[in-house]
Amino acid sequence: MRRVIAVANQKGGVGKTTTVVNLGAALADLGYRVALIDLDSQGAMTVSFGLNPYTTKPSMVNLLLNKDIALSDVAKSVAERLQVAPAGSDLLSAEYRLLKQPDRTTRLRDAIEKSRDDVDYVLIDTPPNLGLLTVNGLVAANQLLIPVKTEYLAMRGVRPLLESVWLIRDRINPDLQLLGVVPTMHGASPNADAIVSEMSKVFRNKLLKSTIPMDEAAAVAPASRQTVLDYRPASRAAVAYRELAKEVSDVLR
Amino acid sequence: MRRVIAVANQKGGVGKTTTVVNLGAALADLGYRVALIDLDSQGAMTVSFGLNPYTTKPSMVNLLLNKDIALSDVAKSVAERLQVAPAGSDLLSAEYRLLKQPDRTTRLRDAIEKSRDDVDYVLIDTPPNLGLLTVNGLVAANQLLIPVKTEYLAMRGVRPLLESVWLIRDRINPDLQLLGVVPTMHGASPNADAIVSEMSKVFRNKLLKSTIPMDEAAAVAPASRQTVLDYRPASRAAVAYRELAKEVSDVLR
Ligand SMILES: Nc1ncnc2c1ncn2[C@@H]1O[C@H](COP(=O)(O)OP(=O)(O)OP(=O)(O)O)[C@@H](O)[C@H]1O
Ligand SMILES: Nc1ncnc2c1ncn2[C@@H]1O[C@H](COP(=O)(O)OP(=O)(O)OP(=O)(O)O)[C@@H](O)[C@H]1O
Ligand SMILES: [Mg+2]
Ligand SMILES: [Mg+2]
Repeated sequence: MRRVIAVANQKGGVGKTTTVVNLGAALADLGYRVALIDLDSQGAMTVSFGLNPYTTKPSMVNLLLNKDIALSDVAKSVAERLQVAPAGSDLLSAEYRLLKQPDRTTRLRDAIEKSRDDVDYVLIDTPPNLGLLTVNGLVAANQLLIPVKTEYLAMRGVRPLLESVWLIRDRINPDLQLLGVVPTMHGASPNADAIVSEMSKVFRNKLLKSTIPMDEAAAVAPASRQTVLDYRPASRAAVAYRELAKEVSDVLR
Repeated sequence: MRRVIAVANQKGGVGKTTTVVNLGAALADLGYRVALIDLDSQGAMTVSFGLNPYTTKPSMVNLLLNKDIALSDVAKSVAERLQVAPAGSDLLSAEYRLLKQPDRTTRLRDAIEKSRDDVDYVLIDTPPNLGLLTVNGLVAANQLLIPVKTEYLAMRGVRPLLESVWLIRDRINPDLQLLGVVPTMHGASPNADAIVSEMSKVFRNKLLKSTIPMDEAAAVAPASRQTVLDYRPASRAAVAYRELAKEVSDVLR
């Protein structure tokens, strides 16, 4: 059973892209075959691997607007057992055009199911909103991972996200499960620990054990077009993302 | 001439809300009458002033869906010369319902023009996307301020934002000017200075002189429902926001 994990939180700047990049790379290091999908029109994930989101073709724009294109046609190999499906030059206008299609919410799901490549994990990076691209990610996924920066107001956005998720589960995608919530950039704010204990009261066993620390190595690695695992293998962020990969693969075994 | 400043950048977590809150408070400290508008469904700006976005009525939801409501009906006084127009309990569904209205892009502009209160500055906090709520903010504004976190990939999102802005200027709002770009959370990333010099090459005189440093006081102040100016008046962030207020009021004199 292919595990498809949507990484979503409409709060901006909480580490969604950083998590898809580094959790994906760490799962590949564990021996799994992994494909990463970039649904954010800024193409931050695509750029982190040194691909140009405006020129690399075919891209997620082609996949969403052309029913004959499967994920395996778009995903490009960037490392051993690791592929990236680039965002493309204008995901915003693709989203707009998709709005008019009757199967607008299931395009991505169908393209993954048609894929000839056999991958173990698909991770989907979503933009900081609950628009049609994020909905496509949630419909295509069977697991949802929510990065939450441990800051004041951190949890405010999670309730509306979960409300949308249960709506999608009831109406379109009964397989969608909450894999869990992962604290990110932990330590940026002095009351981070108090926030994590608040999170464990609210999310109980859905608060993952791994916590991603604030670590500038994670912020700088993309400038060298590397994951933090390659850029600084012994950094706290690299260690934490390897732990997260181990925890996720255990939970989904 | 009332100055209406939209603060926008569809990149998430770059300091839009923090800038509206603290630039607004600093302009009020300089003696101007200021109203702050929260267009983000998470209501982070509303919560930073201790208001509950779900229960405070009337709110921006009422203003957007009812043509008879003016900004002065919604804005509540939170400090001397400072008012806040709270987000409301469900801005996302209000945005959805607004899509069907013929005057969907000019509702906010009309509500500000109808306002009986005489304020000198209106600052508009927008969500991290270029949807209808942000468009309302850009149509209502005569100035655009773009906070950019000085990190790798920081400038990627600015080009699409500016493309949307010039489209809005040509079609709906000829008064919209770019007030400038302000570097935020400067210092979080080791190559921050190199990024600022890159920004000055691209934005030239539109790169404001003030820079907002990375300063945990800015991140913690909202937990005490205070602006950083009140929470820690001598902090680097408080000093920087006062400087920004001085620069903005000089430029717009
Ligand atoms: N563990 C970390 N330590 C330090 N900085 C981090 C960490 N994780 C992410 N960052 C930095 O924080 C910023 C936001 O991260 P990222 O872009 O992954 O968030 P996002 O949720 O994908 O943002 P958006 O909502 O815009 O898509 C980036 O500059 C990134 O480099
Ligand atoms: N100068 C600063 N120093 C340190 N932390 C900051 C600073 N400015 C903002 N922050 C913190 O960074 C995070 C993002 O800031 P903020 O919420 O203002 O960004 P935003 O652009 O409004 O985000 P969104 O895109 O979700 O609306 C918050 O936790 C905030 O407290
Ligand atoms: Mg992202
Ligand atoms: Mg905000």
